[in-house]
Amino acid sequence: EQKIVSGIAYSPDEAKITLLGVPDRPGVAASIFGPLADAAVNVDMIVQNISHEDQSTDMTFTVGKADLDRAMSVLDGLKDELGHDGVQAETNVTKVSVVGVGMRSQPGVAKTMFETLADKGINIEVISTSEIKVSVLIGGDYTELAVRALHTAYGLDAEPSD
Amino acid sequence: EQKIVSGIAYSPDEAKITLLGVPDRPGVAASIFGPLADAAVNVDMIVQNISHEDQSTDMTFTVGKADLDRAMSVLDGLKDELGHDGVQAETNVTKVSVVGVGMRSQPGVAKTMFETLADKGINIEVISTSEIKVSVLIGGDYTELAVRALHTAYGLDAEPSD
Ligand SMILES: C[C@@H](O)[C@H](N)C(=O)O
Ligand SMILES: C[C@@H](O)[C@H](N)C(=O)O
Repeated sequence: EQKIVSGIAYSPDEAKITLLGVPDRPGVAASIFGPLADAAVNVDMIVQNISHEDQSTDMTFTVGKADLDRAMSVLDGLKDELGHDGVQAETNVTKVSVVGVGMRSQPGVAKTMFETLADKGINIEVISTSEIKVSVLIGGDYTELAVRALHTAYGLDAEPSD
Repeated sequence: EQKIVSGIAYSPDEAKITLLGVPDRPGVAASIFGPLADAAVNVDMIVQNISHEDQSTDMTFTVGKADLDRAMSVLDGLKDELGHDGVQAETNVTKVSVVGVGMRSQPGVAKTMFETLADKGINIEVISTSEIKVSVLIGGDYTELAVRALHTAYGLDAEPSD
């Protein structure tokens, strides 16, 4: 039987940073990630959703915890120019990903991931996907619970569970 | 010289759907993508950012235009149970992706993409990334401008431009 999902990846060493209320107009993303790149901050996920009538939206990204201070100091330097409402950072967060292939044609993969987390009462804080990966950010305390439940849900356990 | 970025992918046949103000608590993502999967709607990107004190957030996803009607009718069925503020759909949207490898360790890739789009006055509506792809949603009218500018920015043009 061909497995669509090949594994569960997780990274508890990430920090989630959100710039609240950034203006939604050309040049804003560049003004954030340009300086971060110049400071050699390795950004992992970037997630931005649409804006509403207020023409502002949130910009969330993750960095390794080791890069958090440098990232925050870069963002500090943008305070006046950018016009956002604030920055919030969270270190007790884990990125959990279901890794597979051709997931666009397999909507059941995301369904299973979300249902499994829901079943364990785990809140999904952020979602970002690609054809080969469905990634979420969850509270760090739920890491082990989430990873075990997902292994079971996708039939990835080494042996049958008792 | 080793190319980090191998190509620009774009898909103008996508529709962007946003559920506005979904409650941010366990089970909500499952209650959206479960029924979509059951209706065999092939979902491409899923993007969800954090919630604020109001404990609600937006859920955006894309589908092929051919799946739009079916997706909207599934969401219609969720109206009462889910408690969201509304659904908005947009068909004149293109997903543009910079495809490469090891992009977490190459923050300059996202910087270049965002600066290139900014330089052409193209607004970035949604961002979602993985280690091998930085994807954005832009207005469909900007597709050709964006794709050409990105090819040039990453040195992917077939011949030198005049
Ligand atoms: C919010 C941010 O992505 C903005 N829309 C930009 O184009 O840079
Ligand atoms: C918004 C949605 O992702 C919700 N937090 C859930 O866990 O399902």
